[in-house]
Amino acid sequence: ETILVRSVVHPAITCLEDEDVKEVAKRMINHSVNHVVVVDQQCKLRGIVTSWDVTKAVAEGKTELTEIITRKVITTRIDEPIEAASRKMSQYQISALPVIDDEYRVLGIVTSEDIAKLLGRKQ
Amino acid sequence: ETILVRSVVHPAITCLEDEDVKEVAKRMINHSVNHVVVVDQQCKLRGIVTSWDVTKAVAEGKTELTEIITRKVITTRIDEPIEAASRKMSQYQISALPVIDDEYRVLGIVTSEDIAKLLGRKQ
Ligand SMILES: C[S@@+](CC[C@H](N)C(=O)[O-])C[C@H]1O[C@@H](n2cnc3c(N)ncnc32)[C@H](O)[C@@H]1O
Ligand SMILES: C[S@@+](CC[C@H](N)C(=O)[O-])C[C@H]1O[C@@H](n2cnc3c(N)ncnc32)[C@H](O)[C@@H]1O
Repeated sequence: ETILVRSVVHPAITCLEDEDVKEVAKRMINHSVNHVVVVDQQCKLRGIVTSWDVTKAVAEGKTELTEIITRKVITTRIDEPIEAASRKMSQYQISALPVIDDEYRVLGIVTSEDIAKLLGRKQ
Repeated sequence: ETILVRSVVHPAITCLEDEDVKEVAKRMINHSVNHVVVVDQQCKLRGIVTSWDVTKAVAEGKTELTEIITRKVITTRIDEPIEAASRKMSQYQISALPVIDDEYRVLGIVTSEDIAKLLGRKQ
């Protein structure tokens, strides 16, 4: 049986482009997540910021959010097989994929943690 | 067939307890990892620091490494089944397990990214 992204997707924590790095860092801590999806006022995808990017800001003394947002985002769809999503993460060495619809609206997010959980259940 | 931690473990990036947060942040960025295992001079486990902890330091204005090191570390063994390791990560909501031997020496690390990759290959 093929498992689809639909069965592991969960709500994404989001932020706007003009927010402060410290605010975004607080949001990651308060929600205990490593990924914040950057959206516009219509919840359309604009980029992604992770705890790795915040770490990079610390390592390089950067303070502006726009300096650390990743713009070219690798994404997935609600009906994509988990196997394909997992291969994308491995190919690009990333640990999360925002789930988008045809109009680039963010529906949720899938992380390598979500997928690893499946392996704990499958066998 | 049961897959063991042995088949996905890889070398851990480590640091000492008295290092600077910025140095540890640079190490994460230079090695493109989210986890640094804190060890003593004999490479024995003392704690773990992740990009999430560095993000917490930013959110809370902390500057000392010892303020952000997690001391009670969930670990795994080289011959533990991947399924058990994955269940531990899910249970504690963490994304990596240092691999240790009987004398608490750090042999490597397993991440949820490593385990998610298996799913991309298995089906
Ligand atoms: C290349 S990974 C390296 C560290 C580790 N493998 C991880 O995933 O955090 C870190 C970078 O990937 C970026 N990233 C994370 N998810 C992404 C996605 N879905 N699409 C594009 N870049 C992404 C982050 O913004 C960050 O700059
Ligand atoms: C609870 S997780 C929450 C965010 C996300 N689930 C993740 O794994 O990064 C973040 C915290 O887990 C801690 N942590 C990561 N790996 C750990 C491990 N093997 N044992 C104990 N704590 C760990 C980190 O030091 C950090 O304080």
